[in-house]
Amino acid sequence: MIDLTDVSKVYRTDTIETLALNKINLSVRNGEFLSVMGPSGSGKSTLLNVIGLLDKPSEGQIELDGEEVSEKSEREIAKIRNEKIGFVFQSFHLINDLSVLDNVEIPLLYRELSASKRKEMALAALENVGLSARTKHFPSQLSGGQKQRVAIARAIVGKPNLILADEPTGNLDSAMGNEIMKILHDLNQNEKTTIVMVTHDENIAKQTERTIRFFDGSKIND
Amino acid sequence: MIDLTDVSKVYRTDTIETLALNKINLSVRNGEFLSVMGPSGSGKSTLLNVIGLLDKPSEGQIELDGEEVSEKSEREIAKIRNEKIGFVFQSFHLINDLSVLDNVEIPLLYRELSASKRKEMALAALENVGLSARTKHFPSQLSGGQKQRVAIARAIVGKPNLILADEPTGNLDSAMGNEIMKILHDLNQNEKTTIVMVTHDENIAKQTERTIRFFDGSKIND
Ligand SMILES: Nc1ncnc2c1ncn2[C@@H]1O[C@H](COP(=O)(O)OP(=O)(O)OP(=O)(O)O)[C@@H](O)[C@H]1O
Ligand SMILES: Nc1ncnc2c1ncn2[C@@H]1O[C@H](COP(=O)(O)OP(=O)(O)OP(=O)(O)O)[C@@H](O)[C@H]1O
Ligand SMILES: [Mg+2]
Ligand SMILES: [Mg+2]
Repeated sequence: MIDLTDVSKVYRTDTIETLALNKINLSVRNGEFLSVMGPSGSGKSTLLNVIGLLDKPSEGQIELDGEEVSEKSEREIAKIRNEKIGFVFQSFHLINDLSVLDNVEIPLLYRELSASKRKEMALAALENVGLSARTKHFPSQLSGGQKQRVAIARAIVGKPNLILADEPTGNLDSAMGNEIMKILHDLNQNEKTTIVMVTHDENIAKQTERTIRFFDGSKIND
Repeated sequence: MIDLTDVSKVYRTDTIETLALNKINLSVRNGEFLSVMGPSGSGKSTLLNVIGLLDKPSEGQIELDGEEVSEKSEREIAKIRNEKIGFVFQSFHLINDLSVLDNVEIPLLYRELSASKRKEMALAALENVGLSARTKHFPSQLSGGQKQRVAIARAIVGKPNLILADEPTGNLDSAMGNEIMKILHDLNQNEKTTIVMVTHDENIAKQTERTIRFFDGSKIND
């Protein structure tokens, strides 16, 4: 469902040029649960940004469902992103001016749903991550792990085809991390959701079908 | 050096009242290396904020070096914070408009040091965390783990008496996490720095002298 062919990404600042991705070849089939590991700065978040169409590669091709992404308009790309992909960002990217409930509703705004249906789905997602008692809080009123779980609720609320999760359990204790993994496994098994997850935790990675490893921008095993 | 007596902290929003800390009694002696564990939302960051004088308890007393904190002026409190305490925040709190080097210099601005001395010390701290090649980058140009390491460099640059580290290895791979623990152990052993560190990682906690555990705002073992 996702095919990367010789994808490279270079970041240039005034002083330094960084090859964050170096000729990545990767295929992820529909319904796969893939984990990505590697040292700090090795390109993992960059990979997720590129797969998630949040950033363009410097070189190479990306195909989603057999269609070359570079042939799509910005509007089509935004539509794919909003309807088919759920993101759990490393920094959560919650909107500080919105309550927890409103943050989780955001992916649903791009669908033709009633306000009451959106609220129902957002409440169900928040219950799934154990945050029913915090729906009216604002992000500044939450602990680090609670923010992470709001981000997870937002990623799963619309049952996307693909979830890109950047260290979704990094700020969570073991018990809560296991709860989150159960949620992801249920989506993968029951909804056939494709999941690409970055993690630093070997025990978490072992629970996925396949693990790829990055080092200095290159994929180093398959 | 740190004595908490019956410290409680209540957060009130429009809808809910949360007892984040419930009558905490805790003594941390000079030069101790203490870890704090517990589930998400159990009060760990709140504890660090209160110890670090970034927030006031709702009830109870805090003594630093035998002096009651509530008898100090805001100016004295800010002085203690700036000169004696280094923070590694869970969200890093880097200043986006400043380069990596300038971010790390911040704690030194409150001391009477020349610009060249500040720069020397900041460069040394950044070398210590493996970021010498990123000094002119801005936080938006860094990976998650790189931002965390900048936060650690900023916490250690002024060799504070006390370091409060909120999950300092949460975004780091094992190898880098071990590097950071070596840095903290060196400061604790060689500089007698007191360290209070929140972590979700049992292996990391075992490397400290003592671990306290929180659950629902209460300390549950000693
Ligand atoms: N500013 C605030 N306003 C309201 N409630 C808050 C505020 N800050 C924290 N809380 C609540 O207080 C409780 C303790 O929060 P705290 O950040 O100390 O937890 P934590 O143990 O650090 O959790 P984590 O492991 O998720 O970081 C949580 O339930 C949280 O929602
Ligand atoms: N916007 C940017 N501008 C310049 N360099 C960048 C930018 N974003 C990332 N980089 C650099 O590209 C490299 C890869 O970054 P990336 O965020 O993909 O790493 P990562 O594997 O996710 O690391 P971590 O485990 O620390 O989150 C890093 O060296 C980083 O400094
Ligand atoms: Mg990353
Ligand atoms: Mg916390």
